[in-house]
This record gives sequence, C-alpha cells and structure tokens, in this order.
Amino acid sequence: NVAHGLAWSFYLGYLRLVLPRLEESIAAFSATHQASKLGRGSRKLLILVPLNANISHKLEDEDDRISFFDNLPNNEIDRAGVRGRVYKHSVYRVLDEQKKAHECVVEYATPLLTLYSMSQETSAGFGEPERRQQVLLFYRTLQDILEHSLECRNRYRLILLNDEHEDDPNFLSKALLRHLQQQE
Amino acid sequence: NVAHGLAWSFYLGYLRLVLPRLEESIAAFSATHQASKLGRGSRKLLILVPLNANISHKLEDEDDRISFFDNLPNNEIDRAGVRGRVYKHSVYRVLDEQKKAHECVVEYATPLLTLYSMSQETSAGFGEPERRQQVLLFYRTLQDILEHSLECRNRYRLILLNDEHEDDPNFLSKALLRHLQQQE
Ligand SMILES: Nc1nc(=O)c2ncn([C@@H]3O[C@@H]4COP(=O)(O)O[C@H]5[C@@H](O)[C@H](n6cnc7c(N)ncnc76)O[C@@H]5COP(=O)(O)O[C@@H]3[C@@H]4O)c2[nH]1
Repeated sequence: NVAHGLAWSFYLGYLRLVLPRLEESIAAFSATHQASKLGRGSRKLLILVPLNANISHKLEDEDDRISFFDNLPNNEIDRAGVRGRVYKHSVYRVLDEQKKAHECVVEYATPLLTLYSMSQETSAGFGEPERRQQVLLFYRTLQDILEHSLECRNRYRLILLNDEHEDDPNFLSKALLRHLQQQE
Repeated sequence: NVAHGLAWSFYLGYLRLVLPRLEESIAAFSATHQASKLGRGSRKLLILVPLNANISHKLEDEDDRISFFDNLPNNEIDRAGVRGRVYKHSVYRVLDEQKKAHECVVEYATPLLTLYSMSQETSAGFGEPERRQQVLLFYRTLQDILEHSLECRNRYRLILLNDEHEDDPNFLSKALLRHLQQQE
C-alpha cells in the first residue's frame, strides 16, 4: 500500500526532523521580522491534505485572500551524503472576512504529489479511482503515527481538505482561519 | 509494497526534477572551482544503494580515501507551498591506489533511510528480515523507472553495494572508482 509507506517516509524523513526545531525557527523569525504576527496560536506547522490530491506550489494561486509573507530561516542537516541539506517552511498571510491579516506556517503534504503523479503514470500501478482511498489511508496512517510521536506532539495540525466546497474561491483561507482561530 | 512506492516517490519527487539540471549545475560549479576535476566521466549523479540499508550522512565516515570537496550550487524550486525549496548535491574526492584524486557527485538513495527506520519501528509493519528484500525491490523498480525515463537518460549511475566486502575499509572508494573509470 503506497500511502502507508509515504506516510512513514513523511514522518521519518521530514516531520520527525523539523517539528522539534519549529518553535526555535519561529522565534528567530519573529526577532528579525518586527511586522510579523506569528502569535501563540500559529506556532504549529499546518499540513494540508486535500482529498483530491490537487496540490498548488503557491498557496496564493488557490485563494486571493492568501499571500506569501516570507520563509522561516533555513535548517541545514547532513543527510545520506548530501551536506547541509536545507529544510525550511513558508509563512503565509491570510485575510479574514474583516480584512484582518493572520499569519501561519503552512504547506501541503508533499507526498500527495507522488500519489497524484503515480495515478497519472500507467506503469505505476494505480489509477484515479484508487487515489482518493490512498489519500485517506495516508491521512489516517500519518495521524496515527503523529499521535504516538513524542517529538512531534502539539507542533502540527493535520488539515484534511474535502473538495466539495472547491467552487468557493475563498475555501482555503476559510479552512485555515477556522484552524487558526481554534488555537487563539 | 513499501519499496515500490518509495522508488516511484524518489523518481517523481526528486530525480525527475534534479537530473535534467545536473549538467548545468556542474558547469556552473566548474566555472567557480578552478581546482575542480569533474571531468566528462563524472557528470552523472552516482546513487548508492547499499543492500543492508546502512547509510552514512557523510561518505568520509565510511572510507578515509574519501573526502568532502564542496556542494554544487543550490537549485530552488517552489514545491507544494514551500517557496524556494532547496535541492543540491555534494561533490566528493576519492583517492585511488596511486593516491590520485578523482571527483564525483555522489549520494545515498535517501528512501533507504526510511526503509531502515521503518524496520526498527515495531508499528511500521516490517522487520529486518524483509528489509533486504525491500531494498532489492527498490533497486529493481527504480532501475526500471529510470531506464524508461527520457528526462533522466545517461544522467545517473545506480550503484548496488553488496555488503559482503564491508570488512575492507576501502570498499566504498574502490566501488566508486570502478564506476568512474568505466566512464572515463
Ligand atoms: N537526496 C535528496 N535530496 C533532496 O533534496 C530530496 N528531496 C526529496 N528527496 C527524496 O525524494 C523522494 C520524494 O520526495 P518528496 O518531496 O515527495 O517527499 C519528502 C517530503 O514530503 C518530505 N520532505 C523531505 N525534505 C523536505 C523539505 N526540505 N521540504 C519539504 N518536505 C520535505 O519528506 C518526504 C521524504 O523525504 P526524504 O526521505 O528525504 O526522501 C525524498 C523522497 O524519497 C530528496 N533526496
């Protein structure tokens, strides 16, 4: 089951390395960005899991109430022969209905790009109908792994995005705000 | 089968993005590194696949005839919300039996770290006995994908490392030199 391995890979090769350092990166960022509003509620990595595996490379392409603010400082780690491999996260600004700006550290779950591309490659072994199931399996496996991870506790929010409201051009900003406001 | 998905992920999420740019990165590197000897034979990415999934983060830890030289220039790509995600490779120097230095762009196949760690986690679903099989499946699947990939043709060498000679402290440098000399 592809999704099972990708969820473990995402945890073992990424979240387990970066989440313990997130608080520190945000503190360094706030020190050099006086205008930044990364408050207590937004000191977690928001991880977007769209059910249809439809992933953008820039969040503002999905919703015009979202804009890219800046990147957190780089984290350099020697990994499997690559010296100083860079790990970083992007900070986005999200406007609410009153046009007030909220900041958050957010990204899509990158392994979904693999699921999407595999479903398009005939030789990879699965098609579009299985893809949705694989996304759900990815989400549940990852949720399970993260709930049992001491290093990652309280440092992330997994956000499953149902595509039924995709006709709403502000669907993504509203979903992000709901999660941010739950923490503030 | 975890290895199948990891091989596809390694191709779709990494090799397919970086191998087409490798020639260009090496040219930029040679221009700024007069002492560099990255000749025609070494303009491919050497990808190490150790059968025991035993991966070092620094190649010189494995063999004292190997030393880290420098990194190729960074490649920045917007990926799934992360702006300017950095992709880079490391250049190592390898001494032959006559103490002559050869340079190459080399790294371990990162997904093997996931296979190794999964085999240590009881909840991940497979143990050490299955791991070797999974490494072989990863190698064969990746070989198959890369052979059919137009974007990646001739830009890589997949090197399967059998662990039977690991008692030789210069096992890794000799394996690298064999592959480099085949191309010079
Ligand atoms: N050597 C090497 N250098 C790289 O820059 C690199 N980037 C990816 N990979 C490997 O290719 C495959 C596909 O990558 P993808 O991004 O879809 O999944 C990645 C991605 O979802 C997440 N991740 C890892 N590094 C980062 C990163 N820097 N930023 C965001 N996400 C990351 O965690 C997964 C597993 O990572 P790795 O276990 O390091 O191996 C990956 C993987 O096997 C790399 N391998």
